[in-house]
Amino acid sequence: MSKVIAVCNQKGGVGKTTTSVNLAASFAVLEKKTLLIDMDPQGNASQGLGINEGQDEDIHEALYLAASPDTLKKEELEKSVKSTKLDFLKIMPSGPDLAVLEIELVNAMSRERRLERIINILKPDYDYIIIDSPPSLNLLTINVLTAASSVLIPVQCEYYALQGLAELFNTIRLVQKNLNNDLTIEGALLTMFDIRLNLSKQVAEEVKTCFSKKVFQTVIPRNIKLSEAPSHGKPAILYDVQNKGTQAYMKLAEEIIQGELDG
Amino acid sequence: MSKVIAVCNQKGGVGKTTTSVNLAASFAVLEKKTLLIDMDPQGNASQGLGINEGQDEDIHEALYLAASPDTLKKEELEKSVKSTKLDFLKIMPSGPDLAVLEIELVNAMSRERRLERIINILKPDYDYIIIDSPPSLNLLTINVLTAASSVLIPVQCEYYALQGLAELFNTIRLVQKNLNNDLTIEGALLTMFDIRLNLSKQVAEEVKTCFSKKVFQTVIPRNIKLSEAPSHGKPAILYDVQNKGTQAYMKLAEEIIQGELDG
Ligand SMILES: Nc1ncnc2c1ncn2[C@@H]1O[C@H](COP(=O)(O)OP(=O)(O)OP(=O)(O)O)[C@@H](O)[C@H]1O
Ligand SMILES: Nc1ncnc2c1ncn2[C@@H]1O[C@H](COP(=O)(O)OP(=O)(O)OP(=O)(O)O)[C@@H](O)[C@H]1O
Ligand SMILES: [Mg+2]
Ligand SMILES: [Mg+2]
Repeated sequence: MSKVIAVCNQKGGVGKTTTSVNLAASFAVLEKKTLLIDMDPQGNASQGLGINEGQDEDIHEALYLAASPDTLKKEELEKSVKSTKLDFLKIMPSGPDLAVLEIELVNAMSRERRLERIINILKPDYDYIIIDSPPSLNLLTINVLTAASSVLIPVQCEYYALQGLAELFNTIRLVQKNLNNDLTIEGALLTMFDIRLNLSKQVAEEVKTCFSKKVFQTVIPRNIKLSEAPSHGKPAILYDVQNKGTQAYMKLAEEIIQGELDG
Repeated sequence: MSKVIAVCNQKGGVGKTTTSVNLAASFAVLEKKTLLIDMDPQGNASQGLGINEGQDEDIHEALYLAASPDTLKKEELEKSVKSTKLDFLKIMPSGPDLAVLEIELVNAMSRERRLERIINILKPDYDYIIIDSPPSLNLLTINVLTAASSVLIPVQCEYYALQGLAELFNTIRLVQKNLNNDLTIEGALLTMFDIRLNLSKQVAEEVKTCFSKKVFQTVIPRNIKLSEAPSHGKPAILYDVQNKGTQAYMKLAEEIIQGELDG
């Protein structure tokens, strides 16, 4: 039973990519078959796993093939699936062409369901599929929300990060009504939390009120190793396994797995 | 002689809004007539100056009126210009409708020049016009680059922030070639610099190589007061005038004014 988790928040720089890469790596270390899909044209998640040049086949290529669902073949899609330094982790990397998909799809049929078609074919091979999204509520993000079973919302412990949540909830509700009735909220994840700052504590309180029960117990601390790891093309677990940031993402993976068992 | 500065970088969370609000406020304190335009649908710059609800007339309304240049009147546009707590600072606030402008303009004539038409009419009344942009290279950002005389690029001292610069340069070159020959690069501004971190120093070195002479001498330190001020609806200069973040933005304003005198 594969779980597809979208990591979304249109506010920039809140930790979407850092969460996608390190949560996916944590699932892989726990020997869950995991696929990370990089739907952000910036390609930071791909860079974070050591893929720096454009690949011949990437997610844009797969989304292009998904235009005709009746001829879409698994062997074709798997050309866009690349291996990483972790055995149980694969990635469908981003590409620069992804940025133009929005314009390409303006008049296309079922333009919101391209990614869903891909995931429905690949899903049986994985326990978890994690999707990183861009900082906007555009067609790429709508594709991500339409294809996902749940959405994980990273919230940086800062004032501006709180402001955008209402807009994000609106978009999620619209997708639930029109495109994906089964989409649930996996939860809000507090990121870059600094125990010494009042601002962090105040924002954390507001998020707990705003999301009620749906806030992860695991809180990701501000931790320099999490922002150093990408420059080595590695998830934190392969860069510095001891540090608090790495441990927090492992705990998050365990909390999600436990949540599934509890149903 | 009015200078129009676009604050752009598609990477999220690098300090575009914090720079727009505090640079505009610093110019105002130096008694330069300043207009801040919030072209980000998130509306963070508007919130940072205390405008939290949607206004009847905002930048979206002005961009809508700009569809017919021959009937566009200054009195109409000025309805979207609001005052702030600083005498010399005005703002054209963002609105939620801004997010749909992209779709509205897909087939419109001269869709890249709507903001330019507005600024050409308002320009004579201001010494500086600062434009905050969203974290993407979409039609809103193209409008901003087409309307501007120069572009200021905030670069957070982190690895992922470096990766997107090549893409940003490509877009700037395309705009210079096709839409705005006079667009220059005002400079790269290092933000959230932490003197204690090697990562900050490494990124700063790379940015200096990448931009050669065009890096501001002023560096913005990571400073908690800069991220607390927006929750009070004030620029940092009205929240805590003594702190290093506020002083850095004042120095930046003086550096830009000095640069103009040196020509
Ligand atoms: N817990 C953390 N501690 C320290 N630094 C962090 C942490 N999480 C993320 N970062 C750093 O903060 C920056 C922003 O994080 P990241 O790029 O993951 O956010 P994002 O939401 O994916 O951004 P975008 O909106 O551009 O996609 C990055 O440079 C990252 O390395
Ligand atoms: N020098 C600084 N020191 C500490 N915090 C800062 C600094 N500059 C910005 N911040 C905080 O970092 C976060 C990101 O900054 P900001 O929102 O200005 O970036 P942005 O590039 O406008 O983001 P977006 O891509 O979403 O538009 C904000 O919460 C802001 O308060
Ligand atoms: Mg990202
Ligand atoms: Mg901003």
